[in-house]
Amino acid sequence: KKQFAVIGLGRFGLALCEELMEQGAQVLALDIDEQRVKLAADKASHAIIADCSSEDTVAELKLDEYDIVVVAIGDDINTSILTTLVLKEMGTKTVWVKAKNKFHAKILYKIGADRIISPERDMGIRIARSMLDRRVFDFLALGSGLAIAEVVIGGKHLGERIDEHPCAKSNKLKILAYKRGATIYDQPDLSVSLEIGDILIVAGEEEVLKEKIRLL
Amino acid sequence: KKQFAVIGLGRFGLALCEELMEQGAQVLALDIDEQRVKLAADKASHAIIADCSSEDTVAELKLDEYDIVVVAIGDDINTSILTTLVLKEMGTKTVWVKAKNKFHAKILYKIGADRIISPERDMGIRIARSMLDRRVFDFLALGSGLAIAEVVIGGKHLGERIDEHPCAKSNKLKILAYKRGATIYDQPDLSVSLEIGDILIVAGEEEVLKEKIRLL
Ligand SMILES: Nc1ncnc2c1ncn2[C@@H]1O[C@H](COP(=O)(O)OP(=O)(O)OP(=O)(O)O)[C@@H](O)[C@H]1O
Ligand SMILES: Nc1ncnc2c1ncn2[C@@H]1O[C@H](COP(=O)(O)OP(=O)(O)OP(=O)(O)O)[C@@H](O)[C@H]1O
Repeated sequence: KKQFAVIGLGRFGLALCEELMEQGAQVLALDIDEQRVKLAADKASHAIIADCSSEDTVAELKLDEYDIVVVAIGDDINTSILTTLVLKEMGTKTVWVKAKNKFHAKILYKIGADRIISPERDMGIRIARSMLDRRVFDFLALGSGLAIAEVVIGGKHLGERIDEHPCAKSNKLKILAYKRGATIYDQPDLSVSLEIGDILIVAGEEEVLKEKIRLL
Repeated sequence: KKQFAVIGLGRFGLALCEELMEQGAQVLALDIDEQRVKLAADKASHAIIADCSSEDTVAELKLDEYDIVVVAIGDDINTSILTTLVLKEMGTKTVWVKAKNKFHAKILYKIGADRIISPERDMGIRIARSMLDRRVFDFLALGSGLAIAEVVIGGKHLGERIDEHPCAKSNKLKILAYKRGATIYDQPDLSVSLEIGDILIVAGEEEVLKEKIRLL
């Protein structure tokens, strides 16, 4: 069974722990701040107060044996870099690091970070796309006359059951899932009542899908 | 043509402006800090120094006439709330707001924010999912024996052309797009050389796709 550790329990680090637990995985939550460790106690398998920029700490906690360690120390770039260096120098196989800006990211790559994460930048880009076409979050042609789209629920269909939505009313289309906030509901319960910002993931015949979207 | 405004040019706000411009849209970038406005000058149609928590400013800039205004003021919760309130009270149709935490989000909804954005929390959730299955970022069954998956490029296929990847070698599968960082390349150039972290978006017959993934 894979072992995961998250260093730094800000919003990103904490949400990461929570979701790993939700998916049935084990995660060790670490932070130098006692208060944050307390808040993480029920969102991780174990939550420990530790200064992870120290070699002794990394050795003691055996972090080098973990499958993936995520460094989610946000503001303090120096500590983030030092922690990453220590982890890689001590043989940690995979280290992912949240970068504060492009320079931080460059340095992290140079010292061996396996993946850089930029939540704010990524989100800026995704939000820009949903501003440009309010009814559709995403549209992919699948070839063979099929397509998949993410349809945003605005005011018009608020309160309707999913199976009352126009996209649910064609046997040429299928509602594969819906997203509410950051959670995806696979095998969706079609009696669920829609809320603003919900996203239906619809697939089927491209022409039928395009027409349904056009009429939304 | 739609009018967009972004208040607060931190990483999220700035990335948002950049992407809107990239997609050919117009965007007004606003910040109280001169330095940030300077940095945004080439990433927006217009960049103005302004304290947007003031009614006079909102009236002067006619922000109430914009289609979507995004409040991306991060740390200063009070200013974020005040700015949102002013915009909604003055009749701005759609206001999206970056929330710092759940309490901030609750207050924002109560005062009329149309959408709440939590980049760190959203990203924590998505990253958790890619930690759980390193080869696959996402897998959706489409019904009718078809499926779509997002396949992550690890060390094994680094440097190969897309059309040399196992998923490109079946006439039952199609590479619809690939993602590099936060950019999606539709109608992909299959001679492109793969880098670690690239994501191929593959669709086709579900059983063939599953088998290809299993052998990655
Ligand atoms: N040496 C260290 N060892 C372990 N944790 C640390 C260390 N230094 C800082 N941290 C922790 O990193 C956490 C995250 O940092 P911070 O809150 O600055 O990031 P952030 O970017 O605001 O987070 P987010 O955007 O995810 O909310 C803090 O809880 C802090 O206590
Ligand atoms: N009254 C105001 N009017 C306009 N801009 C403001 C106002 N108050 C603060 N800002 C701006 O909001 C911007 C974003 O805030 P801040 O940098 O605290 O957020 P952040 O959460 O760190 O951003 P990000 O996470 O997106 O990088 C700052 O550039 C700041 O100058």
